[in-house]
Amino acid sequence: MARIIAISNQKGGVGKTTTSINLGGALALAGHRVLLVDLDPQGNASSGVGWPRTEVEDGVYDLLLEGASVDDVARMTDVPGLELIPVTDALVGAEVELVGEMGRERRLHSALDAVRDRYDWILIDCPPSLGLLTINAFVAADSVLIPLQAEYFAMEGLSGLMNTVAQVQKWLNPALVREGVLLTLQDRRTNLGREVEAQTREAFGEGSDGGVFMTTIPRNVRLAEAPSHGLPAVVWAKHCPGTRAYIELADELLARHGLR
Amino acid sequence: MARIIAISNQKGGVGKTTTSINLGGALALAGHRVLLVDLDPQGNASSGVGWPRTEVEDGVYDLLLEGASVDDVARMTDVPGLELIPVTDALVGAEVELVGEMGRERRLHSALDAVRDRYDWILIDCPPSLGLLTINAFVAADSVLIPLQAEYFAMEGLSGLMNTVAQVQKWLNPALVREGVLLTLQDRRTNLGREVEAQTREAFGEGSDGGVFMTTIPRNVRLAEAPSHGLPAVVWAKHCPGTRAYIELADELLARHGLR
Ligand SMILES: Nc1ncnc2c1ncn2[C@@H]1O[C@H](COP(=O)(O)OP(=O)(O)OP(=O)(O)O)[C@@H](O)[C@H]1O
Ligand SMILES: Nc1ncnc2c1ncn2[C@@H]1O[C@H](COP(=O)(O)OP(=O)(O)OP(=O)(O)O)[C@@H](O)[C@H]1O
Ligand SMILES: [Mg+2]
Ligand SMILES: [Mg+2]
Repeated sequence: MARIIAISNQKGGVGKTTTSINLGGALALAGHRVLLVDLDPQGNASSGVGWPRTEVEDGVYDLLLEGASVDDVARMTDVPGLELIPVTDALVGAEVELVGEMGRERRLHSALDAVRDRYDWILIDCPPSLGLLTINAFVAADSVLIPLQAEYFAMEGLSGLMNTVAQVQKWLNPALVREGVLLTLQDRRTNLGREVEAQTREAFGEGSDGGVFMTTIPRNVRLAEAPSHGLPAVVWAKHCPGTRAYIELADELLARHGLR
Repeated sequence: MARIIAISNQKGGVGKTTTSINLGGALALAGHRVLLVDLDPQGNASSGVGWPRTEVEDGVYDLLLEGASVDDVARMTDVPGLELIPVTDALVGAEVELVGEMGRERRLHSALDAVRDRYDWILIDCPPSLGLLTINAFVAADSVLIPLQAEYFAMEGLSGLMNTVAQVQKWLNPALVREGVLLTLQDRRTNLGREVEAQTREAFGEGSDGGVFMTTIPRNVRLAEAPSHGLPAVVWAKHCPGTRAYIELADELLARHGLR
């Protein structure tokens, strides 16, 4: 029975997609069955695992608005055990189109619930916003994993994000919990990086009940280069610091769920 | 008569806000009258110049949906010559609320057109999306300035952005042009940074008709620290490389318009 995790933060460029791709890749390399759902019209997660928007005809848009099933749209990637529901150009219009639709916040939930028994992990890469796509992810998910760039603007955005999570818990998905906060693009040599990390650990704790992960992801150019090869860095650059960090994160996540 | 520039890129974290704040600050320090419009519900530009969302009651939401005028909502900042239209919490709901409203793409245009003669530059900080808020910015603007992080995902997003600009030119604002492309968070020591820069200069040219600026903004931690002090880096850290780059950018922009 898959655990469904929404990887979300309305702040842009904090490593949501890089985390979705590499945590997904690391879990697959460890033998788990992983489904990666690209919910961002930019389609970065799709291209980052080898399925750019221009090369696919059916994807998550069809799941949300055309009644398609996961079987209709999921595809293999070059990583054994890692499947993808890709983005197509049509997704750009999805949020506006969903506004008037019945059960508009539950579309993704219905589709993913039907296939939970086929995977161990379902990771949903969210766009940098708190709109209907992210809400669909929060309703479909068991938990929210929050990547957080160790800088001021990202920290400032947390209260808005937690507010939205609370709203979803109240009205749409009472079972939603926080999976944890992941410090990304960390540079501990700077005061800023150390201060943001200290404040975040202080505010959220470090427990397995949604606290800050002990693993932090360092800035490492290999992680930024990998997408141009259509492969997760954990596959394409097996020994770089970024890869080691995401493998460590996968282990910590498994340990939190008694699977290590 | 102000030149109105939308600072936009749907890719997150590429330096839209940092550019809005510091280009605005540099132009104000050079004696120009600048209005900074924060159009992103995250409210980063507002807090970055000292007016966080929690401390203001009226802002750009009221301009778009309550019939307020610029006079009602614009405020001074600690930088002489730099005014701000801030973000309030209400803006989170604006895109959904605008969907059914009359003239929904022209709201910002009407408000800003009325005060063009009071400023030399109006800079609009856009959110990481191509939704109704960004469309409002494109309809209000004379030009679009595109900050571009010198990495793969940001480059991949350019075609979608140019597509939206073309759509707006066709249906809503035929006079809209590209102000230019600005390479940000650049690290020329990496292959990735050099390759993305070369490809971008190749694709867009380097002319004053919307080409890539000669100025590039380096990664410099002072630019990330300044927002926590509520001041642009060009004021708070007058001699750092990031500040020098944004002052250089302001000069290059002025030269492009025969004002240097
Ligand atoms: N640890 C890292 N080291 C180096 N580069 C990184 C790292 N994490 C992410 N990047 C790069 O930083 C940029 C932003 O990361 P990413 O696209 O994953 O963030 P995001 O939160 O998904 O952005 P968006 O809000 O646009 O969806 C990308 O170019 C990515 O390749
Ligand atoms: N040249 C730079 N050097 C160092 N840090 C920078 C630089 N430019 C921006 N930053 C930092 O990088 C992060 C992203 O920048 P910024 O918020 O300006 O991007 P953005 O495009 O406005 O993001 P969003 O898509 O979320 O609106 C911020 O923490 C910012 O302080
Ligand atoms: Mg992303
Ligand atoms: Mg911004």
